Amino acid sequence: MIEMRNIRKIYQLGDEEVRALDGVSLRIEDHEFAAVIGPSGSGKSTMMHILGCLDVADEGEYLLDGRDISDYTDDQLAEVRNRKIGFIFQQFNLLQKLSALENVELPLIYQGVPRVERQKRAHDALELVGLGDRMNHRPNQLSGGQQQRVAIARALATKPELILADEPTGNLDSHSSAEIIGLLHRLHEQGNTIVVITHDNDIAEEAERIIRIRDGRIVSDERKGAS
Amino acid sequence: MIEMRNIRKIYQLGDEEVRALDGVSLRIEDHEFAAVIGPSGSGKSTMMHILGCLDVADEGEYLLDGRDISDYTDDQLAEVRNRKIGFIFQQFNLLQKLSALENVELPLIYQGVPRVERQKRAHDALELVGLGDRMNHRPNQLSGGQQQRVAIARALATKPELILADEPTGNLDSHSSAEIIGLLHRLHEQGNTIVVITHDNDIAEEAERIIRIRDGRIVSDERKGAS
Ligand SMILES: Nc1ncnc2c1ncn2[C@@H]1O[C@H](COP(=O)(O)OP(=O)(O)OP(=O)(O)O)[C@@H](O)[C@H]1O
Ligand SMILES: Nc1ncnc2c1ncn2[C@@H]1O[C@H](COP(=O)(O)OP(=O)(O)OP(=O)(O)O)[C@@H](O)[C@H]1O
Ligand SMILES: [Mg+2]
Ligand SMILES: [Mg+2]
Repeated sequence: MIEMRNIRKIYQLGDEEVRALDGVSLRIEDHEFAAVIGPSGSGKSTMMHILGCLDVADEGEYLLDGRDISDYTDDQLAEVRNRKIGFIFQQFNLLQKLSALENVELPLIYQGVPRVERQKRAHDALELVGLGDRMNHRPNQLSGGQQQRVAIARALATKPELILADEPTGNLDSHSSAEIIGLLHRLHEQGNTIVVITHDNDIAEEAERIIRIRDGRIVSDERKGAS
Repeated sequence: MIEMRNIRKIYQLGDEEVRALDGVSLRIEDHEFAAVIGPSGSGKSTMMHILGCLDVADEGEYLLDGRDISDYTDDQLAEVRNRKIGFIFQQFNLLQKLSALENVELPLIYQGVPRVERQKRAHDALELVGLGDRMNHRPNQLSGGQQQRVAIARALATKPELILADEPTGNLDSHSSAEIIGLLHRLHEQGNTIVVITHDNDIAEEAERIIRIRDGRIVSDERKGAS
């Protein structure tokens, strides 16, 4: 499903060069559940933005379902992001003027889902993350962990094949975290491919494969014992 | 040092009433190290904003050093916030147009600290959280955990007596978290009063007192065995 070959992402700030990714190669098959772990600033979010077609590498290739994304037009990329990928952002990226429900509906609007159906699906996604009683709140009328859960609901409402979650439980108590972990587990069982960046050992333990990143490089990549 | 009496904070959204805090009473003495834990949406950040004089309760009293803050003028409140309290926000609240160094200097500018000294102190605070090589980056040129550490450095640069930390390690790996926990521990030993909202058991274990919140109320408040 996913293949990165020798990916580099290099930022130039004045005479400082930051190698956010410094030669990353990685294959993720359909239906895998992989956790990405590593120190703060090691390149995890940068890698995930490239996986999610939200950013472009400076060097190397990224193939999605066998096709190099540098061959996609902008419209095709937008289509892939909208239909195939659900992205849960580390800092949520919710629209401040829209309610929780409207935020979750947004990707469904882009998919052309009719109003009644999309409101139902957005409603169900918010119920699934325990926010049934917060649908009409805007982000600044929600707690940190509630905003995080709206971001999760929004990523899942389109039922994407590939779920990319950047630290989805960073603001959640252990009970809410356990619910999100259970949810990711069920989605995996239903056939989705899941890549989670996490500092939470409970999530890493749920994954079948652990990819460790340090200083913009993969330093280990291990599948757990077969089950 | 801090006393809350029967504090209520009630939001009205249309015909929905949200009791973010529903009768909270609490005393925190000088030099205590308290952890606040509880489910997502239970009222922790709301309580901390009132403690930090960033928000005002709808009912009840809040006394800081024996004085009711409703007696303070706006200027006096701003002075208290700037000189006495260091607040680490759950969502960082950094200024996007300023570099990490400039963000950390800001409270020192308000204190009238001369330029050479404030740059040194801001520099040192960023070194302390491991960001010596990221001083000139703006927030959108930093990782999530790096932004979180800038927020921590900014809160500590003024050497405040009272440190209020809202989930300071939510975006940090275990190594960076351990460093921040060690830092809070040292500040406590140096005589500061520390209140930390956290979902991280390692921080809660470091505290001498654990305050549990649920549905806007304190449900338990226990000091650990005397040491
Ligand atoms: N402006 C507002 N209008 C309406 N409700 C609000 C507003 N701000 C907060 N709330 C509600 O108040 C409750 C408490 O919010 P608070 O941010 O204190 O929770 P929290 O304990 O910090 O949660 P978390 O662990 O998720 O950060 C939440 O249920 C939230 O939805
Ligand atoms: N626009 C930019 N300009 C310069 N450097 C950048 C930029 N964006 C990110 N960086 C740097 O690239 C590195 C990798 O950032 P990234 O966000 O991928 O880290 P991360 O592993 O997700 O960290 P965290 O666990 O703290 O979220 C960091 O050291 C960061 O400072
Ligand atoms: Mg990140
Ligand atoms: Mg909070």
